[in-house]
Amino acid sequence: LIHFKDVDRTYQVGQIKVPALRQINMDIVRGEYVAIMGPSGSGKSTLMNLIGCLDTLTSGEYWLSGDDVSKLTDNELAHIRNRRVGFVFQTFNLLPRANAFRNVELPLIYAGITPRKRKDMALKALESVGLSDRINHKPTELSGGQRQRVAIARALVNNPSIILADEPTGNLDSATGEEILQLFTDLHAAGNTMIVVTHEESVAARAARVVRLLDGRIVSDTLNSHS
Amino acid sequence: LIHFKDVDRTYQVGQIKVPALRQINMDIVRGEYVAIMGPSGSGKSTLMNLIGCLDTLTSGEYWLSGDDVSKLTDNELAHIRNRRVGFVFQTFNLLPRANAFRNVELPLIYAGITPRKRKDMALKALESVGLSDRINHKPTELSGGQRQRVAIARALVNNPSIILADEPTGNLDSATGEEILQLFTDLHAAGNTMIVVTHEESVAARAARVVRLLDGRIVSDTLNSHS
Ligand SMILES: Nc1ncnc2c1ncn2[C@@H]1O[C@H](COP(=O)(O)OP(=O)(O)OP(=O)(O)O)[C@@H](O)[C@H]1O
Ligand SMILES: Nc1ncnc2c1ncn2[C@@H]1O[C@H](COP(=O)(O)OP(=O)(O)OP(=O)(O)O)[C@@H](O)[C@H]1O
Ligand SMILES: [Mg+2]
Ligand SMILES: [Mg+2]
Repeated sequence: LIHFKDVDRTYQVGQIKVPALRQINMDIVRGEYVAIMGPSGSGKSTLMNLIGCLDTLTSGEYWLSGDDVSKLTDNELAHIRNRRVGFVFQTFNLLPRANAFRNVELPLIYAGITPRKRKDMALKALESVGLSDRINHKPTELSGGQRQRVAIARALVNNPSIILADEPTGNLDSATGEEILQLFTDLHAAGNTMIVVTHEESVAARAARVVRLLDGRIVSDTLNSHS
Repeated sequence: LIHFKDVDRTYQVGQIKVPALRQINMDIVRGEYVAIMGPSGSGKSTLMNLIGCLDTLTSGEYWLSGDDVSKLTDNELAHIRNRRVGFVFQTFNLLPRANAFRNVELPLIYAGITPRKRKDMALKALESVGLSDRINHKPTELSGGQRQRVAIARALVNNPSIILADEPTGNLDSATGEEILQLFTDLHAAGNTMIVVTHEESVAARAARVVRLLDGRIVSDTLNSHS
């Protein structure tokens, strides 16, 4: 499903080059549950943005479902981002002036789903993250962890087959975090591919495989002995 | 130092009242290290915003260093927010167009400190959170955990005597988080008052006292048996 070959991603800040990812070689097959770990600044979010086609490689190859991503058209990339991949951002990225319901409904509008079906799907997604009693709140009228859960509901609402979650439990207490992890386990059991960035060992323990980054390189890629 | 008596904070969303804090009674003396815990949405950030004079009570009393906060002038409140309290926000709240150095220097400009001294203090604060090699990066050119650390450096740069940190390690791996916790322990040993919101037991274990919230109420307030 996902094939990275000798991938580099180097940022430019003024005159300085920042090598965020160096020589990444990684394969993920359909239906896997992978945790990505590593210190702050090691390149985890950069890797997730590349997988989700939100950013482009500096060098190397990225093949998604047999397609060379560098050869895809803008339309094809938009289709991947909107339909095939659900992305939970580390910074949530909610629309500040729309309430929780409108934020979760947005991907369904892009997908051309009818208003009645959209309402049903968006309410179900918000219920699955425990926020049925906050659907009319705007992001500024929600707690940090509640905003994070709206971002999770939005990523899942259109049933994408690949779910990329960047630190999905960072703002959640252990009981609420546990509910989200159970949701991810159920999605994985249904055949979806889960890729989760985390710094919490308890979250990584749910994945079948752990990829560890250090200074932009993969330093280990092992099957999880816990799961 | 901090005295809360029968404090309520109720938000208004359209026609609906949201009681975020109910009947909070709490005393914190100078030099304490308190952890505030509780489920997502239980009222932790609301409580921190009240302590830091960033928000006002709906009812009840708040006395800070013997002053009734409801009777303070805008100037006196600004002085508390800018000089006496260092606030690490759950959402970082960095200026997006300023680099890390400029963000950390800002409180020193408000405090009327000379440019040379400002530069020295800001660089020291960034070094204390491990970001000496990222001072020219803007927030969008930093990782999530790096942004969080810039927010911590900014809160500490002017040596406030009360430090309020809302989920300061949420985006940090355990080694980087440990460096921040050690920094907090050193600040506490120097006589500063530390109040930290966290959902991680390992962070709460460093505090001497744990206040637990549930649905806007304090359900327990106990000395920490671990520390
Ligand atoms: N501006 C607001 N308007 C309306 N409701 C609000 C507002 N801010 C917070 N709330 C509500 O008040 C309750 C407490 O919010 P608060 O941010 O204090 O929780 P928290 O304990 O910090 O949660 P988290 O751990 O998720 O950050 C939440 O249920 C939230 O929906
Ligand atoms: N737009 C950018 N421009 C320049 N440098 C960047 C940019 N984005 C990230 N970086 C740098 O690239 C490195 C990797 O960043 P990345 O966000 O991938 O790290 P991360 O592993 O997700 O960290 P965290 O756990 O703190 O979120 C960091 O050192 C960061 O400073
Ligand atoms: Mg990141
Ligand atoms: Mg909060």
